[in-house]
Amino acid sequence: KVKFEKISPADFFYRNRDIAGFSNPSRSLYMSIREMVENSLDAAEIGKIPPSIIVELREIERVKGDVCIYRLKVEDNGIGVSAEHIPKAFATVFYGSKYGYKQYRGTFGLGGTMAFLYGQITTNKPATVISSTGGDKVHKFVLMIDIMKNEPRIFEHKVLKNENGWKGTSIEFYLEGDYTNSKAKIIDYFKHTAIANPHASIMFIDPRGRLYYYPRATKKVPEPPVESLPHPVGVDVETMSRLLATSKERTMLSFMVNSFQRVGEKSAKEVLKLAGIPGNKNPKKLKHDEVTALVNAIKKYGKFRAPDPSSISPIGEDLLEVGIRNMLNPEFLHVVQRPPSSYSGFPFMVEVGLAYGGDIPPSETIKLYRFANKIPLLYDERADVVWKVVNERIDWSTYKVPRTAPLAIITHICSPKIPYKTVGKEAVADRPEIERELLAAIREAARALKLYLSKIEKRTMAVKR
Amino acid sequence: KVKFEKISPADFFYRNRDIAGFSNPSRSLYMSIREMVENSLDAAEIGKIPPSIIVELREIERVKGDVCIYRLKVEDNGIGVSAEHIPKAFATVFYGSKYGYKQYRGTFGLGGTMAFLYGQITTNKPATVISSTGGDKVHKFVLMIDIMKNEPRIFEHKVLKNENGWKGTSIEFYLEGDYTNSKAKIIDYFKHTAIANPHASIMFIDPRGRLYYYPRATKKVPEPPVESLPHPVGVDVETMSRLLATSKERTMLSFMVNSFQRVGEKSAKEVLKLAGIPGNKNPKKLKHDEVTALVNAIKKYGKFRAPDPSSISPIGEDLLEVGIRNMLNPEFLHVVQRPPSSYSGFPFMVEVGLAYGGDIPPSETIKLYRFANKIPLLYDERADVVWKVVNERIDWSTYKVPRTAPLAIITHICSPKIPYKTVGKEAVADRPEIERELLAAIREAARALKLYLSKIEKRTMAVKR
Ligand SMILES: Nc1ncnc2c1ncn2[C@@H]1O[C@H](COP(=O)(O)OP(=O)(O)OP(=O)(O)O)[C@@H](O)[C@H]1O
Ligand SMILES: Nc1ncnc2c1ncn2[C@@H]1O[C@H](COP(=O)(O)OP(=O)(O)OP(=O)(O)O)[C@@H](O)[C@H]1O
Ligand SMILES: [Mg+2]
Ligand SMILES: [Mg+2]
Repeated sequence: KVKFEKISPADFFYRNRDIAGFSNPSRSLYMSIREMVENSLDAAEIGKIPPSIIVELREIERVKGDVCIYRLKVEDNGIGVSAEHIPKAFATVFYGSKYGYKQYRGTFGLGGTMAFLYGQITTNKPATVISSTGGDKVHKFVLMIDIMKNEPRIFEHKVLKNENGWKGTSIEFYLEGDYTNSKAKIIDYFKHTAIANPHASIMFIDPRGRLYYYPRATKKVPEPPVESLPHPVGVDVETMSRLLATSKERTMLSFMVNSFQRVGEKSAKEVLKLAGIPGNKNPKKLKHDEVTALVNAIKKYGKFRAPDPSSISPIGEDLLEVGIRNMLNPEFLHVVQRPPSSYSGFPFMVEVGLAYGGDIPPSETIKLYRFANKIPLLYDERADVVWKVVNERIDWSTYKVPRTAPLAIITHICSPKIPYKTVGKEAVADRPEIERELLAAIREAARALKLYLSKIEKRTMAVKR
Repeated sequence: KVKFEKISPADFFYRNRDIAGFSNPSRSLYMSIREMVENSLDAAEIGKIPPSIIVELREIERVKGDVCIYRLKVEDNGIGVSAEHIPKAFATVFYGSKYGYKQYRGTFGLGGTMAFLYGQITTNKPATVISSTGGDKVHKFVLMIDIMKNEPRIFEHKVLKNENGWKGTSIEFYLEGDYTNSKAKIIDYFKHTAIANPHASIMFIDPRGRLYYYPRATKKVPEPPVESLPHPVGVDVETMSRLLATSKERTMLSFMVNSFQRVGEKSAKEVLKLAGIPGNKNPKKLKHDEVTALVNAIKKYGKFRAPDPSSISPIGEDLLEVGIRNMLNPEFLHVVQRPPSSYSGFPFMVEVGLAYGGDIPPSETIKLYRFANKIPLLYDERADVVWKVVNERIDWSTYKVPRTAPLAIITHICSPKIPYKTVGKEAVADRPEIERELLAAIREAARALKLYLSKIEKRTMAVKR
């Protein structure tokens, strides 16, 4: 009467693909393209390579109304994927290389697989992945996902000679989509990606044969973020237990100093004293209750320096300004980069641009351009912390902004861990520290706007007289 | 340099617990309570038992500010869990009994495990589950979750004699929470649960020793929904492949008629003809391309009757009306139950109550009370399809509703599959069919309101003369 089942992660996201953002043909087409482009950008940046990405979407057949079967091809010049990892990377959910303490666009280990899964269930066609890590071989895989087992099913594996010393990844798969109703969002995605990634060259050939070309604005690749140790704040008993279990340190004192960032001998001694744990105790000998005591002592201690921001990679004020000017041609623009902050032990940084006038059309609602880890967020605006800050925590009339105004706000939040509200990465949760930083940055820009609007006002009065 | 990892589903939700709704101590406390209560309500309804649920939250120690360690106990009189399933049911993500084609509150197979996981990582204490399915034994388990393996770690398993023939489940675990900032939502959750579940008796003892008692309004348990076969509309190649692989039918004709609801011999023959598949072909012999052709033929056919609604369990107009009157004491109330409809092959039904005046305070924003499968949704209002329909698709001035008005709208959507936007079950996605049904229901109630407001207006004019 009651039938218990265990389902694989692939099966879970197959049954609940709304939750991953694959809710209808037009949104699924958008999601598939963005998951591929974000993987390609990550792959180039890891190798400090100026990204060159080509996306080609071709209509294969019409299904019903605006819904069609498409072939999606994405080629990049990133660091490639080695043969031993290709099948799982693209056909296993929760398999990836971006689980470390460093800023990437990817974070869950499921985006590429989700796109392939969606393509597979709507067309029953396998996907093709061709990649080289720059060696003398190029590997070609044709595969599908065994959804119930969350495993790859390899139909073909060819090993080819790498004649031209190519390095990169080329992907091709088929999927049901709706370009007519998705086009605006897809083009916006490319346009905004170009703003946040001025070192990237992106080419998009759409089903109507039109070429959209976003040439790179600079050859200078941003300094890649560096993997950090975890910060003690926000470490819970699970993470602490794992660190203790895998540590090579022989004493609790050296464990504390070497397992965390921002923990020197002095703070280590104080925390261990608070926890009642001897500094020379072997980490492997720590008992269950001592782990709890140690985590609680860290919570009480509260004197750790803020996290090291070298695991973050912001856009930068100058590049952000250039990008916004190119896109909006505003009369007024003020860009703010806040100093690094942190939430739950993760460093993060907020960058904001406030643009007014010029090509921005006047409106009763403030136009928001949101970014997280250099990814444009184009859906779920009302669920995002930025919407809350701009529309509920700031009274724009106090900055002389009229009810109908040509006002646009561009926000970028970057961190080794963005608190996304959903697997589809469309909205950022309103963590208090992030909300506070956004508020500070937007208020600073708003004060500059107020000065500008006052000057305009005075000039207009003077002209009238 | 590039390090690949595979992580378990428990590890994924441990690292990304924001995505499951466990984002801060007050929300996590709320989530833990609701996951337990929803499991208890499901367990009673499956057995057609009037639910009696006792929830006790006790403060164990203060951590910092309003954050405390609590002990949460939940006891119900449901059908219990058998011993062989208890460990995995509560300590394995994606393990559950609610994956069938029938309306339950639970759907993902992870809620109970998430609550235990959160408790475990914030307190390092194991959880206790005591249950009996009504036999002569009561089983007691003390367990924790091995997060990296997504498996139970059983610390203790006692088998006791069931002296009183008890049937039900009793759960106890510890967790970090913030009752001060979560109390309002928790009390609302119980109040609203009582409205959607008038046959349930719920008792809540809070950390301040206060008893909140919601006695049952009726002993009559709603007819439990019945498991259905899948409807052909919305079946993709993956589901079709699984049905073919597990079918005991010997011909494609009997496969079509017996694997789906609403498929008789006539439609089966027409669909198979469209797909170019002989009716007497053995389902196990269907080739890859024939599966695709069959799925496409179903898409083209379009003449299937709407899904059978016996897998749905609505609240009912009378009970909904009683519940709304008790809570809001409105002057005007109009309740609408729409006929069954469907999206992507899943039947669903919309029930709406529109209340005006009485104890409802006047406001510029319309107060929304949202329910899905009899669960109150208290977060993420702006991301919900109901918010979109009420605030963006209806012009209330055409129904004589003033800018500031004492107006509340209660909505219930029920289905074997609710298209939740998030794992935390707080907002429903705007599937076009659901949006259309909500619009129809709310407009009908709004027209009744307009009549009422016109009468009031005429009466007021008459009195003035
Ligand atoms: N174009 C590519 N070039 C190099 N490696 C890639 C590429 N695409 C995917 N990968 C590898 O495959 C892994 C899995 O990709 P996938 O998109 O499923 O997850 P992710 O990017 O790690 O996280 P997310 O789910 O957030 O996107 C990546 O971590 C990366 O190592
Ligand atoms: N109080 C209870 N009484 C009887 N069975 C229960 C109870 N609580 C949990 N279970 C069983 O444990 C399983 C897992 O519960 P869990 O909450 O993790 O998942 P779910 O309820 O199936 O789905 P969801 O994640 O949407 O809540 C349930 O499917 C149910 O069979
Ligand atoms: Mg990715
Ligand atoms: Mg549940």
